[in-house]
Amino acid sequence: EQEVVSGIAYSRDEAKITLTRVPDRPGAAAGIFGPLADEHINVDMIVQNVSAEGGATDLTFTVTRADFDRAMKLLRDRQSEFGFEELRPDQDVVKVSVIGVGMRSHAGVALTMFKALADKGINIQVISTSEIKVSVLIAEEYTELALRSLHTAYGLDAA
Amino acid sequence: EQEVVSGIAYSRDEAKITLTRVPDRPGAAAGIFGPLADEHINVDMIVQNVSAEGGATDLTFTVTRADFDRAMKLLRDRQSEFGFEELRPDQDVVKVSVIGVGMRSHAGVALTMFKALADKGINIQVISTSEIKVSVLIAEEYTELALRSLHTAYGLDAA
Ligand SMILES: C[C@@H](O)[C@H](N)C(=O)O
Ligand SMILES: C[C@@H](O)[C@H](N)C(=O)O
Repeated sequence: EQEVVSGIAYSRDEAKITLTRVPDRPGAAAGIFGPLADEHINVDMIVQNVSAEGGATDLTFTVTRADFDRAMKLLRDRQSEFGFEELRPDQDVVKVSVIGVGMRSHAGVALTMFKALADKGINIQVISTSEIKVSVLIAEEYTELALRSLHTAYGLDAA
Repeated sequence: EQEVVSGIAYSRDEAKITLTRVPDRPGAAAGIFGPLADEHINVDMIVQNVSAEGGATDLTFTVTRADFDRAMKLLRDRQSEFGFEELRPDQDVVKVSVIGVGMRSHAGVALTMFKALADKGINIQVISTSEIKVSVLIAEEYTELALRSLHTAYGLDAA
């Protein structure tokens, strides 16, 4: 699968915010993103997995560091309205993405990425994909190490 | 934000598989995608949120319906090796994506999408984003209703 990866991208301007146990019923996500959009908070990633038993699930999104304080204030002020249990911020993350063209399956590209990170002891906190990308959030201190390992893993090192 | 949405895409060829409580330590994801890649299983979405206490998190991915049975067999056979607690499949989903160009923030586009679905009582099971897309998994029975509501919400209806 290595021939399909065209590059590695990253963004340090990502502050991760997780809302735990958001009620898993229609309208819950809209109820949260309404105010965020009204306040013009710059949201990049949005990740939500299925709910386990209990009808609630965690919702994670990233905002630019410039909008972090405003986002946190909004979320704290409206916690009971939004219905989440805990507010878990983490500003020490970096988003790293592998960009592939024509990936029929993401399995091979994802494997190479996950293995390269694992081999350096880097824990993968969040995973999100699109047609042309596999993106992860990892601890920001690993930025250079991750980029170097990924370039090598995909054969993208300068000749 | 409506002017930046260029279209709505969807895929019914998505079988959702959730592995609950995958150990949240380096190597866990690689350990799962290695065999999936070796078996040439066609993986589309991969979504993982942060772990709550307990050092484990849920990992959800979708495979093509043609690969569902093979994927399930592989996962069942290797459950103890992969370390997850439960295997939760769901073939009755559709992936619906809003495609936007030049979205500075995803908040507005996501809000419109989430609200359109909420207004029709459609529950959002999984959310994943990329630079140009906000994608959700919803129950497959809502496909037409979701597409119609989203086209209207973004002003994409035929004139
Ligand atoms: C959790 C949240 O996404 C909820 N399921 C909703 O549809 O809004
Ligand atoms: C859960 C899984 O992603 C794990 N954190 C890993 O790095 O492999």
